[in-house]
Amino acid sequence: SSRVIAIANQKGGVGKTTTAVNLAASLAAAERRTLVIDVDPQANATSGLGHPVRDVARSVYDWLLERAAFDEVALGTELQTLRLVPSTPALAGAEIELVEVGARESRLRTVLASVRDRFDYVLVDCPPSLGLLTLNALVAADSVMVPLQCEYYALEGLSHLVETIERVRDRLNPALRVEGVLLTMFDGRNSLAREVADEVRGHFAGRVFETVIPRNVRLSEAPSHGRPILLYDVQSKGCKGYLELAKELMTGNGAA
Amino acid sequence: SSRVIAIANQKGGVGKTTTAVNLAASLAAAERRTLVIDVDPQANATSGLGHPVRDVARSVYDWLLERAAFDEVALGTELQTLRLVPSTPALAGAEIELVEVGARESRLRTVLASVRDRFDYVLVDCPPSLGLLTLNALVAADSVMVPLQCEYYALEGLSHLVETIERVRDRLNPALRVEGVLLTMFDGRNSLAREVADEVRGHFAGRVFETVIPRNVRLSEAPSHGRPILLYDVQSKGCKGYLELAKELMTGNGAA
Ligand SMILES: Nc1ncnc2c1ncn2[C@@H]1O[C@H](COP(=O)(O)OP(=O)(O)OP(=O)(O)O)[C@@H](O)[C@H]1O
Ligand SMILES: Nc1ncnc2c1ncn2[C@@H]1O[C@H](COP(=O)(O)OP(=O)(O)OP(=O)(O)O)[C@@H](O)[C@H]1O
Ligand SMILES: [Mg+2]
Ligand SMILES: [Mg+2]
Repeated sequence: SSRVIAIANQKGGVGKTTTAVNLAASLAAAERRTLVIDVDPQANATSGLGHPVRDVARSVYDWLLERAAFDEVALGTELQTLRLVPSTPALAGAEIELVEVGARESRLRTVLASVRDRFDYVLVDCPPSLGLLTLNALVAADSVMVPLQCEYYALEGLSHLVETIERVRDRLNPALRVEGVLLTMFDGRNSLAREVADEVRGHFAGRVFETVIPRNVRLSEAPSHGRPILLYDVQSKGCKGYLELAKELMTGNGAA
Repeated sequence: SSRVIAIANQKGGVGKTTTAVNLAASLAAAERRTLVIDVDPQANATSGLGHPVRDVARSVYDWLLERAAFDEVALGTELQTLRLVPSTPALAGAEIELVEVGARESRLRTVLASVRDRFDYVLVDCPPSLGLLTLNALVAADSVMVPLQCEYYALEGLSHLVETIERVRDRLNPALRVEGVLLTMFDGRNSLAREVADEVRGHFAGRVFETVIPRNVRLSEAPSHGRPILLYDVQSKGCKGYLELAKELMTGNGAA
C-alpha cells in the first residue's frame, strides 16, 4: 500500500521543493510508482519537473475543490513512473476560499483517498507557512519529512513545527508521525552548520536521516532546465545524496 | 518625514529578515531613527534583534487588532535609535482572524499612521507568502524592497510579486513604488548567480541596487547571538554590504 509523505517546514528556502522533486525522481528511478503533489502557490515543484507554470491548465486547486478529477489534473514527467499534480499562483486564493468551506483541513485527504493506492509513494511539497495548504498536507499524510538547513533561524522554527504536527495528530490525523528531519545544504567546513547538526541530532535522536544532503550548486542549476538532478547531472554530489536518501527511505532505515 | 519600506518576497529564504535587521541597524548607526516591524509569525527579526520569542508578551498581533497601543508593544534594541515591534507565532492566527475584519488589508496602515513620524525609516519584515500579513505591509508602505537570491526558483517568482505590487498600487495604495531589487547571498564564482544577476538587471533596469550583498557566513552566525552584524562582526564583508546599502538608500541613489 502507498505511503503519503508531506515535505514541510514553514521556514523558507530550506530545500523542501528540491527534496520533493529529487527524492521523487530517485524513487521513480528505483521503479517505485511515485506522485508529487505541489500545494505551494509558487509552483516550483511544477516547473522543476518540466512544466512551466503558464502552461498549466488545471491544477491542484481544481482537484481540491472537486472542479476536476485526478486524471484531468495529473501530468506525466520525463520519468515513466513519476507523475505530478501541478500547482499555480492562483492557489493562493484557495487559502481564503477554503476558510469558508466545511472540513477545510481535510480536502486533500478526501480527494486523494480514491487514487493513493495507484502509487507506492506520494510526496506533497508544501509552501513556507503553516496555513491551510500545509495543514491539508499534514492531514492527508501518513508522515512528515522536515528538510532543515543547518542555520540558526531554521533551527528556531523547528519546535513550532513539531508542536503543529502534534496538534494535527491530536485533532485531525492520529496516524501522523515524523518520517525524519533531513539535513540539507550541509557544508561541513562551516562550524555553525556542524553545531546545528549536532543540536538537531541531540534533540531528535533517532529521527534524523543518516543521509545528509551536501550544498551542491548542480542542485540549484537543474530547475532552470526543468529536470531533476538525476537527468541533469547524475554524477553530482547532490544526485548521490538524493539516491542515498531514497534507498534509506525504501529500506525502512528511515527515522522512527 | 518618514519612509515606510516593506521588505517582501514570497520566495522563502532569500534574505528578507537578514536585510530588515541589518539595514535597520546600519541606518540606526548613521543616527537615523529606525523602526523594524516584524509581521512574520516566524518572528526571526524579533530574535535577530535580541528578543527571544518566548519573552515577547505583547506583539504586532495586539497592535494590529488594537488590543494594545504602540508604546505597550514597541521594544528597544542594543542600538539607541533602533526600535522593534515584535512578532510571535500566534500571529499566524491573524491571517484567519483578519479575514473576517473590515478593511482587513489596511490594519497596519491605520495603526502606523499616528506613530510613523517619530521615525526616519520604518522597515517591515514580511513572511514568505502573499497573504494578508504581506498585503498589510504593502498597503502601509511607501515602497517595497525585494531581496533576491540569484537562483532560478527565486527569479521565477519575481514576476508574480511584481504583479501583486501593481495590483496593490491600483486598488489599495496608489503611492506604492518599488524601492529596488537587492541581490543577496551573491557568489561571483557561481555562473548561475551571474546569469540570474544579469537577467534581473536587464528586466529591472534602474531598479536594482548597486550594492550587492555577498554570501558571508558571519551574517548567518549573528542571529544566534541575537545581534545585527554591526555588533557581531563589523569587519565582515556582510557588514560592509549592509552599511553600503544604507548609504545608497540615504543618499537617494536607490533604484527608481
Ligand atoms: N543542497 C543544495 N545545494 C545547493 N543549493 C540548493 C540545495 N538545495 C536547494 N538549493 C537551492 O536553494 C534554494 C532553496 O531551495 P528550495 O527552493 O528547494 O527550498 P524551499 O524550502 O522549497 O523554499 P520555499 O520555502 O520558498 O518553498 C533554491 O534556489 C534551490 O535551488
Ligand atoms: N548574505 C548572506 N550570506 C550568508 N547567509 C545568509 C545571507 N543572508 C541570509 N543568510 C542566511 O540564509 C538564511 C535565509 O535568510 P533569511 O532568513 O534572512 O531569509 P528570509 O527571506 O527572511 O527567509 P523566510 O522566507 O523564511 O522569511 C538564514 O539562515 C540567514 O542567516
Ligand atoms: Mg519550495
Ligand atoms: Mg524571514
